[in-house]
Amino acid sequence: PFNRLAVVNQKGGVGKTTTAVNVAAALAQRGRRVLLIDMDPQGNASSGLGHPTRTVGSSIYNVLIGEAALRDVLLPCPVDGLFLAPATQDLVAAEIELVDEPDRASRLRAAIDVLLTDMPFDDVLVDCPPSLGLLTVNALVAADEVLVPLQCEYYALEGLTHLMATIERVRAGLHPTLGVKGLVLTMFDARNNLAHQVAAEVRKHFFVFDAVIPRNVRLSEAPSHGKPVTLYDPSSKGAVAYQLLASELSAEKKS
Amino acid sequence: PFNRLAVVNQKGGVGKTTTAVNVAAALAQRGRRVLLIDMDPQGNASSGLGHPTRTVGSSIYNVLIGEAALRDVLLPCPVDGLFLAPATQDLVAAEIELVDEPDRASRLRAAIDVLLTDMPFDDVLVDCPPSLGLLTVNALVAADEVLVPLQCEYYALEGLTHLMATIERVRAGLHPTLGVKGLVLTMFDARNNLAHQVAAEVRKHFFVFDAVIPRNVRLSEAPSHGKPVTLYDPSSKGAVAYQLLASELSAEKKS
Ligand SMILES: Nc1ncnc2c1ncn2[C@@H]1O[C@H](COP(=O)(O)OP(=O)(O)OP(=O)(O)O)[C@@H](O)[C@H]1O
Ligand SMILES: Nc1ncnc2c1ncn2[C@@H]1O[C@H](COP(=O)(O)OP(=O)(O)OP(=O)(O)O)[C@@H](O)[C@H]1O
Ligand SMILES: [Mg+2]
Ligand SMILES: [Mg+2]
Repeated sequence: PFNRLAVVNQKGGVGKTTTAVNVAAALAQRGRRVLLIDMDPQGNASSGLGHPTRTVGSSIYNVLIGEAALRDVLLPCPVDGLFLAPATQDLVAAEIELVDEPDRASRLRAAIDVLLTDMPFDDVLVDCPPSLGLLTVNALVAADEVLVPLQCEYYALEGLTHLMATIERVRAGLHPTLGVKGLVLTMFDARNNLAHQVAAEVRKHFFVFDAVIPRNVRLSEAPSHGKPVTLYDPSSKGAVAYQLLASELSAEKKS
Repeated sequence: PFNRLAVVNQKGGVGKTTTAVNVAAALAQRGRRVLLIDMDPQGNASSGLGHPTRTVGSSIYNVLIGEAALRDVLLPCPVDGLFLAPATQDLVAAEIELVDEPDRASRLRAAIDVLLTDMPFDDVLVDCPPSLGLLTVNALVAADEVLVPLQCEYYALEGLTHLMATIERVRAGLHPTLGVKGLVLTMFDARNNLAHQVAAEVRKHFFVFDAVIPRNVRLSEAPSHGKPVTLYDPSSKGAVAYQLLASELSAEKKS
């Protein structure tokens, strides 16, 4: 597909799920066919799209342990063209259950490759949990590039070094062509000095998307309605910023 | 000790580290001897107290795998009476390295029990990573009670059910007397309806501390100076709120 992205940052609460859900929705609203895979046992991306874990049957867990094909677990979403592979709490067990399997790190990649042979998608996005364990490694191996949401705060900046080291390790081993699509600044508060300092620092070392996601209460309200913000309040600052990010992601031609 | 607490919530970015660091500091500033254990491979509590992971030698990782005693890894902090057992990235490996050890879930408890025989502490706090894996389970088994920082947003509320289910599982197995000290509301924005709705909902089911931690930029600035907010800016709203929480934690007599 055009974008095959892992939305990743082991720092917690930086806007991974909010970015994955709203970018996926905004890309679908531009007429693209989009698959969002929820690889977080918390299942926030699933409930943010109207499929809370208690309502989900088979999930990405069943796909990873080889009981189901990805096609069998797909659910429709409130946006045409957007499909979800949901997560449930079972996913917590996958890390231990797969510990002795030689192909444990490439289960997700294999499942996506099988799906794409009979179901076309323009974009595949994977929402990752806040850790660098097997679930995140699966997402890194499955993706062509990473999209890194970054909250402009001290602890989040500190975590970037660990994240890049993990990406290097995956490149050195399982997936030599893994790229970094770019960083997206999230929850950005323009009145806050620290935010500008962190933003200036990361722009020196990484590609940072023009779209900067402001702190916007509509973004934290939308999930309680099971809708992306681009449906819940399309003219909000949060929705506009994610539409801009989606346009940046669909404009660049893959070289 | 008086308080032997695991600061836990698998939802990312809800203020676990900020709460652990600032409560530990505020308790020490009241003249108590306090031990803060960093069980998160990100090592945010460590760097928030002036010991970034790149400067740390032996850490809690060495204690868990049996190479060092807790006493050997303690570091002094910018507050008298506060000691830190730091974390490093090595901790990521502990979950896999201990997978076949029968006592893997009670390594931390055993290490704390040994320490307390020759070094008295009034309070022991453990900062947990944003997951429900072996590191968090170790903290739950090692603690007498849990302190749950709760961001008043939809995804964080949704995660509470999973957290309570995990606590029940630990109670049913390894640690029948594990208690819930209470919830502390963090990053509270009084102008936000959702925050009040979430707060009202949780107060129906749990004990919630009177101290409510407001969103306060001084809290996110303090870690870049390697200091708790109670030193960095003692009269800030954040510092005052954590002092209040510390007084609630030291007032209640353990029954
Ligand atoms: N730009 C924003 N403005 C306001 N609130 C936001 C914004 N982005 C995310 N949020 C809210 O902040 C919280 C954290 O965001 P989110 O859950 O997307 O982060 P995450 O990185 O996926 O967290 P985790 O590490 O737990 O997976 C959520 O309650 C979300 O609704
Ligand atoms: N009350 C507050 N007001 C403003 N900023 C805060 C507040 N509490 C925490 N922060 C900031 O929000 C971010 C998340 O907080 P923190 O890192 O303590 O959460 P956490 O639950 O420990 O995250 P993780 O899940 O990654 O361990 C940090 O950058 C922190 O400085
Ligand atoms: Mg998330
Ligand atoms: Mg933390």
